[in-house]
Amino acid sequence: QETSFVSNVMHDAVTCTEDEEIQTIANRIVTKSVNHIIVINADKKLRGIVTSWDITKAMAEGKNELSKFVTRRVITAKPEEPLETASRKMAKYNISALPVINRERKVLGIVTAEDVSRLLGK
Amino acid sequence: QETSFVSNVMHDAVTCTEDEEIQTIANRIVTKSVNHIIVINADKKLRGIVTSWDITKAMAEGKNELSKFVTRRVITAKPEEPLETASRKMAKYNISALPVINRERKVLGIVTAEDVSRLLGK
Ligand SMILES: C[S@@+](CC[C@H](N)C(=O)[O-])C[C@H]1O[C@@H](n2cnc3c(N)ncnc32)[C@H](O)[C@@H]1O
Ligand SMILES: C[S@@+](CC[C@H](N)C(=O)[O-])C[C@H]1O[C@@H](n2cnc3c(N)ncnc32)[C@H](O)[C@@H]1O
Repeated sequence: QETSFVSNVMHDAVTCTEDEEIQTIANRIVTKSVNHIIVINADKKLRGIVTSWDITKAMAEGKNELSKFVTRRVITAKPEEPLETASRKMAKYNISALPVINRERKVLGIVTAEDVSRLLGK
Repeated sequence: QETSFVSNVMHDAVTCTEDEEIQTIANRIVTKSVNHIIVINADKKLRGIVTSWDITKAMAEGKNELSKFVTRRVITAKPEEPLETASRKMAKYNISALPVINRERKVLGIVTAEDVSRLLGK
């Protein structure tokens, strides 16, 4: 069983900026058929993450201001990290995706539990 | 690398019935901290699935009748199925969970991409 790395399974992230409306982000989740949107600034640096779970929470609480639903303390991965490490982080924090960033916190992509599961099915 | 089966990683499903309101289901997704709710009838038989993605779609389209958002054609798994088969099904249909059912379509639990990913991290 060779070791896989995050760089072997990561893919392009669907992103948004902090000034976008929650309705626009909900539309992007639907049209791109993903559950995770990574929030970036103009330099593509990581600012947060918003998921379909957060949008569901906004609906349940009747709120609609994005800044109230963005998760700011983001668990991330590096491309050269073993995939096992990324899987352990997702299990530990009960999350299903990690933005992949470089040392300057620029977003390079995303790795999800679905990517890891797909590897098993190969 | 021993073979794992769905029964090794499946867990209890969070469920709802067809008469429940979308707001109630959104609350359950939040309080149970899950993305998938399995729709069952009084005999615990499978009737559909609703996810945080479906709730996001309801929000994006400004609709709020559950019957419009339940996915009826559900991809499922059996407990004795190899986990690799379940992973392949999730990858093929771009979904992240499979209700686990018996021959009478009674819901026994759920297996998710997160469960599969957690196995890699062990
Ligand atoms: C705790 S999980 C619970 C539901 C489910 N397990 C899932 O992964 O969506 C939902 C919360 O995790 C947050 N989240 C998702 N990915 C994250 C990450 N990489 N770092 C920090 N929080 C994250 C979301 O913003 C959301 O508020
Ligand atoms: C196609 S996925 C796309 C987003 C993301 N990949 C995910 O898994 O949520 C979203 C849709 O899949 C549906 N879905 C989820 N699990 C399913 C299953 N086991 N069988 C059929 N449809 C399912 C949901 O009801 C939702 O309408």
